[in-house]
Amino acid sequence: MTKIISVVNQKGGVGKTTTSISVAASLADQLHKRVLIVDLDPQGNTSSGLGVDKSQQEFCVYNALIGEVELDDIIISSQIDSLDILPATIQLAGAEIELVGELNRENKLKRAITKMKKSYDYIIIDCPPSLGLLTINALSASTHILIPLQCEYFALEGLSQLLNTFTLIKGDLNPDLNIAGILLTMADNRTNLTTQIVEEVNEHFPHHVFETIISRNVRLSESPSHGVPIHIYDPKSSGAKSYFQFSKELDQCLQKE
Amino acid sequence: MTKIISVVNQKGGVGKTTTSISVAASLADQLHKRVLIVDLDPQGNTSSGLGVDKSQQEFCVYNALIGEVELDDIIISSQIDSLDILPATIQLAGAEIELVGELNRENKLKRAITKMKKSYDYIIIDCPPSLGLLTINALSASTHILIPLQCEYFALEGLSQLLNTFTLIKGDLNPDLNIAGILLTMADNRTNLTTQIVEEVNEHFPHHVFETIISRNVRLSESPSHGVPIHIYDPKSSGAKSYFQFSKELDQCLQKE
Ligand SMILES: Nc1ncnc2c1ncn2[C@@H]1O[C@H](COP(=O)(O)OP(=O)(O)OP(=O)(O)O)[C@@H](O)[C@H]1O
Ligand SMILES: Nc1ncnc2c1ncn2[C@@H]1O[C@H](COP(=O)(O)OP(=O)(O)OP(=O)(O)O)[C@@H](O)[C@H]1O
Ligand SMILES: [Mg+2]
Ligand SMILES: [Mg+2]
Repeated sequence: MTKIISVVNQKGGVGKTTTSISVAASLADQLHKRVLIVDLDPQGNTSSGLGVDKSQQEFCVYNALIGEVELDDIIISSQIDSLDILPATIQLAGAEIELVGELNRENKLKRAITKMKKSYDYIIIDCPPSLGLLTINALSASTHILIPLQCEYFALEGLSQLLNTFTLIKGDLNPDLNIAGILLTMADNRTNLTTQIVEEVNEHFPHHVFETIISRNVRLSESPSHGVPIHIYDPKSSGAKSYFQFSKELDQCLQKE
Repeated sequence: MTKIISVVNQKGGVGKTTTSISVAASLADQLHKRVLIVDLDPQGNTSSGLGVDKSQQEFCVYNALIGEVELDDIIISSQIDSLDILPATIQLAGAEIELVGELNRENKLKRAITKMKKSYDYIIIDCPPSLGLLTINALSASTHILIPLQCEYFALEGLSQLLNTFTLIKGDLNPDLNIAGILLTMADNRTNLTTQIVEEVNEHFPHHVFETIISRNVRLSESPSHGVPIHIYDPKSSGAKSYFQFSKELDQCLQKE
């Protein structure tokens, strides 16, 4: 049974793309799972962070959402054997407005994934920083949501809005959707702010916070410019170690269900 | 002639809200301008960062966009005499989808601002992390765009997409729109990444980069949890000093035109 995980948070810059790339690459290369990573953000950071030349892609996830092509025809391979990529291009920016008038607009991605011939152990969906139609498509197609949460005040503020959206989607569109958990990112243990945020999140959402915490590590923000995930760019970095630790924790937590 | 500035970047977490609050507060309190700050992001970070209790707001900018109320009826005062706030609430999250079918949907904010009775020297608009209808409304109502750019690889990648959108809007919707400039934020001079990004931006966009660079400073991320701008929370911090320096540079640059 494929685990389909949406990496979601409408707050911008909290580490959604960094988490999607690092976890997908680690599950594939270090834990030997078959993984597909889906870039559902018109910015296309997951695509470029994995070295995809977006200008060379004739089709992208946008074309599958509007039903022009099958997903199998757009999926490309990565430098890691068991990791495939469904890239995004700038065309995706038009999808939100174009999908509004369509019938069954929330389930376009779900239908495209069920028609896919190739099978995977994990599908990781990197979402844009909003709760619009692209993110709703991701949530309706998913078995789990993973919430990266930056250890900052504004990031904490948006959490209840996100959990309300989860409850709405689970109620109306996708009763099988569950919360995988909250991953604390960009923690800086030298500051009181991080300690305060970690305490508050553990108090308000006690059963949903992963044990692994990702600290701030400049090597994580350098690796996308080389087009490779962190465990290839700098295997000894604290970023590579924490994301490997987290991928194991996530895999164990989802296999138990 | 009121200067209306959209603070825009579809990349998330680059410092749009921090820049909007810091600059609006500094222009009002330190440079004695009459300023209105508009929160156009459904997350409502500008509103909460200035101490607004969003749950107490019956109306917000959403109600003005759909023509239910006039802007003058929703504007609230802040703890700074010459700074007013146009708050956002969660209702704004529905605006993107609701506006799609409306006539003249791109100019709702512009029309609401032209009907306003009170006058300001500056109107600062904090935009959400997307290039959707809310941001397009902001650009069509503005005289200038201010682009906060985090010194990171992904942030640089999105810049050409943003400048393309600017050219489209200037061509089709608002010929008076000009680029105020690019403000480099969250710079960390200890890393090569920051040096690389600063060099690249100055090379590709030589005439558009402000001299002031905002460095990473934890006091900037602490001040929103106290509901006050940085020059009140910690006037001696490097964050307060750089944003005061920047507000002077911005004001001089716009007065020269
Ligand atoms: N643990 C970390 N330490 C240092 N830098 C990080 C870390 N995680 C992410 N970054 C950097 O912070 C920035 C924001 O992260 P990222 O782009 O992954 O967030 P996002 O939530 O996907 O943003 P968006 O909302 O725009 O999609 C990027 O430049 C990234 O390289
Ligand atoms: N110079 C700085 N030094 C340290 N922290 C900063 C700085 N500027 C902003 N921050 C913090 O970084 C985070 C992102 O900044 P901010 O929320 O202003 O970005 P944004 O572009 O408005 O995000 P969004 O895309 O979600 O609207 C916030 O938690 C903020 O407090
Ligand atoms: Mg991202
Ligand atoms: Mg913001």
